[in-house]
Amino acid sequence: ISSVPTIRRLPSYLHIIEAAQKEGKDFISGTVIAEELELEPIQVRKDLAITGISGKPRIGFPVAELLDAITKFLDWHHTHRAILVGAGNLGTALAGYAEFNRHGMSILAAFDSDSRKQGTRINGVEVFPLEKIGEKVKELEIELAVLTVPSPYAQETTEVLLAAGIKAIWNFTNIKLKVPKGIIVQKEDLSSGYAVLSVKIARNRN
Amino acid sequence: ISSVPTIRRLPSYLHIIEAAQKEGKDFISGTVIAEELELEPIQVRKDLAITGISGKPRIGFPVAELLDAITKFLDWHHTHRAILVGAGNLGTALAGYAEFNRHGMSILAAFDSDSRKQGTRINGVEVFPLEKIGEKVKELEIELAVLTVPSPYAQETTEVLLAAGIKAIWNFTNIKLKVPKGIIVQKEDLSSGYAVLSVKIARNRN
Ligand SMILES: NC(=O)c1ccc[n+]([C@@H]2O[C@H](COP(=O)([O-])OP(=O)(O)OC[C@H]3O[C@@H](n4cnc5c(N)ncnc54)[C@H](O)[C@@H]3O)[C@@H](O)[C@H]2O)c1
Ligand SMILES: NC(=O)c1ccc[n+]([C@@H]2O[C@H](COP(=O)([O-])OP(=O)(O)OC[C@H]3O[C@@H](n4cnc5c(N)ncnc54)[C@H](O)[C@@H]3O)[C@@H](O)[C@H]2O)c1
Repeated sequence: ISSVPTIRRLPSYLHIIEAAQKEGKDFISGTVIAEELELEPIQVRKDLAITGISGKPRIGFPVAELLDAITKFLDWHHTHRAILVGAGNLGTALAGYAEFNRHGMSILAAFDSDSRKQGTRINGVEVFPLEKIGEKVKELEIELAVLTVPSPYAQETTEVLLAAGIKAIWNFTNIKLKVPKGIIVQKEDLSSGYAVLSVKIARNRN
Repeated sequence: ISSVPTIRRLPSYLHIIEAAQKEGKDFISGTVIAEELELEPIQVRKDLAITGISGKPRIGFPVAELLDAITKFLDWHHTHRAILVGAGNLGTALAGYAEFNRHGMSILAAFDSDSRKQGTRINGVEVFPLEKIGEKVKELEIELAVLTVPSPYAQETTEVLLAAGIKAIWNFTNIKLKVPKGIIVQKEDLSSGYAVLSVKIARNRN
């Protein structure tokens, strides 16, 4: 997979270029993007090169073409149909995060073992009992599951998801999931962001 | 700031080395860490070099020393005293995330404009009205604020935090915050993780 750090930066470039498009700009320079995000201009140019679009000296990158190329590179022109398992605080916040919808991730159903949550909606997404996962994954042609259950239930919930035919899991629990070859697991841990913040605070102190 | 991608990987190294320590191991090899995280061994060795601890060929890195060096590098041997503003779904999930406590981030108070939330607790953290921010930041010697309000309120809430003497803001909103020089702002956007996941899904499809 090409550089993960580059891919992680692309959504913030997208924000800035979309804003430039709304202002009616036809071109945008790598330096303008770099200043907005406090990055080095060389870093931005290297990152944007990955999309195949090149900028012209003194004019910059064509806005519409660049937006299209980044969106295609991220596969965000396809809708990724998702379910969410664990309709708690984190799950509810993710179901309500408008950016995901804008970038093509559609959370179409949620699941929770707590009978009090079943039949309710979290930010508009209906919550079903776990027994319905197999049926809903087929009916809604789901490819991705967002896992926000408490860590002790991570592996057993994953077995249910695999049996239902899920091919990719976005894992917010602390458990390293055991999955067969070919299944995509992406771990997400906000401790990574906190690590960067802590180092910045320490540098500032000294 | 040294390489952000390296710093982001350190918490997951910490997990693995802590597990090795619990199993009574005195040394751990970069290759074992790399296999567990599906990274290149050379990447892990380059990252660990940042902590000043070097491994010995065929023996590996000394577990206790490495843990200490990574923790010190991340400034996680200091407690970072924090408040949280916006006691909604995301704020509540962050207040309840045990990893933060383990890594020295202590959320000591929360604030919310909704009077129904004031006086309640979110995962054990008391929720106060916004008017109390100044008083609590002084009383509790707070250095960091976690911002999880709806985006339209991001800048005005930031003004209140700056007036209270906050020096660092972990920003979960979509707004680029205008702050004076010297104030640390760290933006967090889960769209970055979703970007990496989308690219993995697209590569798998082709
Ligand atoms: N990766 C991160 O950065 C990060 C940040 C915050 C929280 N978390 C993790 O996310 C998870 C959820 O956190 P939260 O704050 O939303 O907790 P929560 O308690 O609010 O939500 C958990 C939900 O899962 C449900 N549940 C329990 N067992 C289940 C099962 N077997 N199958 C389906 N649903 C089940 C519960 O009924 C509850 O609704 C936890 O594992 C937490 O550690 C991760
Ligand atoms: N960065 C990310 O990856 C990410 C992911 C999910 C949500 N979010 C963002 O986090 C924020 C919170 O999301 P949520 O799901 O918890 O929403 P939520 O509606 O559950 O919580 C928002 C809370 O803020 C409170 N609030 C409103 N105005 C306020 C003000 N002026 N001062 C103090 N508190 C105020 C509300 O009363 C509510 O309790 C939103 O901006 C959302 O876009 C970011």
